[in-house]
Amino acid sequence: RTLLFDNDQQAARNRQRLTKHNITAINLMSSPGSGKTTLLECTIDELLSRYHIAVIEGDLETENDARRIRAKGVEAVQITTGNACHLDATMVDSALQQLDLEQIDLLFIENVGNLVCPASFDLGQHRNVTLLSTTEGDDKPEKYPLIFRASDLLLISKIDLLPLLDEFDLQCATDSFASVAADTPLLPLSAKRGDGVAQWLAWLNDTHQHLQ
Amino acid sequence: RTLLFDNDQQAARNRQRLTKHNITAINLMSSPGSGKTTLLECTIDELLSRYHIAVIEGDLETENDARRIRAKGVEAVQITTGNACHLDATMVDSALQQLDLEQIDLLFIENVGNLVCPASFDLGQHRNVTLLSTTEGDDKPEKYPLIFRASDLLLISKIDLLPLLDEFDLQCATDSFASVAADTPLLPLSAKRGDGVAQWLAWLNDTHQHLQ
Ligand SMILES: Nc1nc2c(ncn2[C@@H]2O[C@H](COP(=O)(O)OP(=O)(O)OP(=O)(O)O)[C@@H](O)[C@H]2O)c(=O)[nH]1
Ligand SMILES: Nc1nc2c(ncn2[C@@H]2O[C@H](COP(=O)(O)OP(=O)(O)OP(=O)(O)O)[C@@H](O)[C@H]2O)c(=O)[nH]1
Ligand SMILES: [Mg+2]
Ligand SMILES: [Mg+2]
Ligand SMILES: [Zn+2]
Ligand SMILES: [Zn+2]
Repeated sequence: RTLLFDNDQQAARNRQRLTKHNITAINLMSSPGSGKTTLLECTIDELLSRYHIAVIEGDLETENDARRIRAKGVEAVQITTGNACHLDATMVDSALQQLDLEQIDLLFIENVGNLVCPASFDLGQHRNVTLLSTTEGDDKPEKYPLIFRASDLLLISKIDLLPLLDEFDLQCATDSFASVAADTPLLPLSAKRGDGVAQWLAWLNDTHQHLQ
Repeated sequence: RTLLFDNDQQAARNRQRLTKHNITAINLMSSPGSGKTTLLECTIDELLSRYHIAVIEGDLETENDARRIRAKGVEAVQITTGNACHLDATMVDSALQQLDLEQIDLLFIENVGNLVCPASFDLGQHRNVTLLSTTEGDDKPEKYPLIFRASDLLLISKIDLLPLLDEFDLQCATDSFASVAADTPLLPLSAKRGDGVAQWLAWLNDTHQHLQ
């Protein structure tokens, strides 16, 4: 499929440029409303004193998410895709043109909320992080395997809600995930309450150190 | 785009066939885990004594949802799409071949969980119903406008969780929806607790009577 071939060529150029500037780029994917922006808000609160952070936001319409990130004092480029259900490497390339790459340590790319197509479009990132919220149900990894197989880390988000959800079973979700991506780490967390956030930050630190 | 042209031709044939058999076909769309299958389970419990119901399920992998529907005593055809993020008219046509259309009054098509592409692929349905769960956030209509504009009815699902969610505002969600689809009805409901279910059943009855 030449569509993916061209995209992958551009993604490789993006990654080369990011690596040259010692930037760690994380592609954040999930269903709509799983908590990507909330996680970024919490991450910025914790890491802004240590790292220079920038964010590329992807949505069909609005600047809502970029506004939330800018309110935290971090530069955010909003890509509005119109009717595309995923970001691609060309969109990310033009967003990178708007950033001063000299300054940045950590670049987060918040993809369009979609549990399918973002898995197939390399953007030039170093790592894929997927969120699955407890409110979606514990069978999603087996039902939407592509994106879970493409993940370097799975975050089970909104675990503060677990006591209120009689049908989400953390063990079921873990087994479902292991059935499609056996060797990939899984981390339950709550960006609201703070559970798991220290481990997430440690994973980010390790990943960034590793790539230097 | 010839892709959509061919699809729309097939969708028109599907709809003609369904209409000839006096079947009302409802295309159910939402993000992953918004409660489509749970709503169908509840709807079957309420309507099976009055209507002959069949379901076509769409997922990338597994028969999970079809099994849940069959456990309710209703015939379900499971389409596994592999890596397609939406159902299309050809998939629905081959699913229809597996059903005895003479018998059916109400046909539900549960689309792949995705808040973007299902809006663009006509399947031959008579009505589009979209679910937005309270756990996803109240800004989704403005951020993912395509599917909300394509809806004949919006269901705000899981309203039993409202008291526990400090950030979902029903008025904000209603305003967000009105900004993209001003004339379309919106119905808050809980398939678990029963809120709004009577109005949903009335809407189904009215729609079916109207199409006869
Ligand atoms: N209880 C709870 N709610 C959360 C948590 N994280 C996010 N939420 C809620 O989930 C909803 C969606 O959160 P967002 O951060 O906007 O989700 P998102 O993945 O960025 O959404 P999109 O960008 O539209 O795909 C909001 O109402 C948040 O308040 C959490 O840790 N716990
Ligand atoms: N509290 C509450 N939870 C609900 C309600 N409806 C569904 N759920 C929960 O939401 C999760 C997902 O429900 P499903 O019905 O499987 O959602 P779906 O839209 O069919 O999911 P996919 O087919 O995978 O896209 C499950 O854990 C359900 O228990 C509701 O009315 N209230
Ligand atoms: Mg967001
Ligand atoms: Mg389902
Ligand atoms: Zn798509
Ligand atoms: Zn897609």
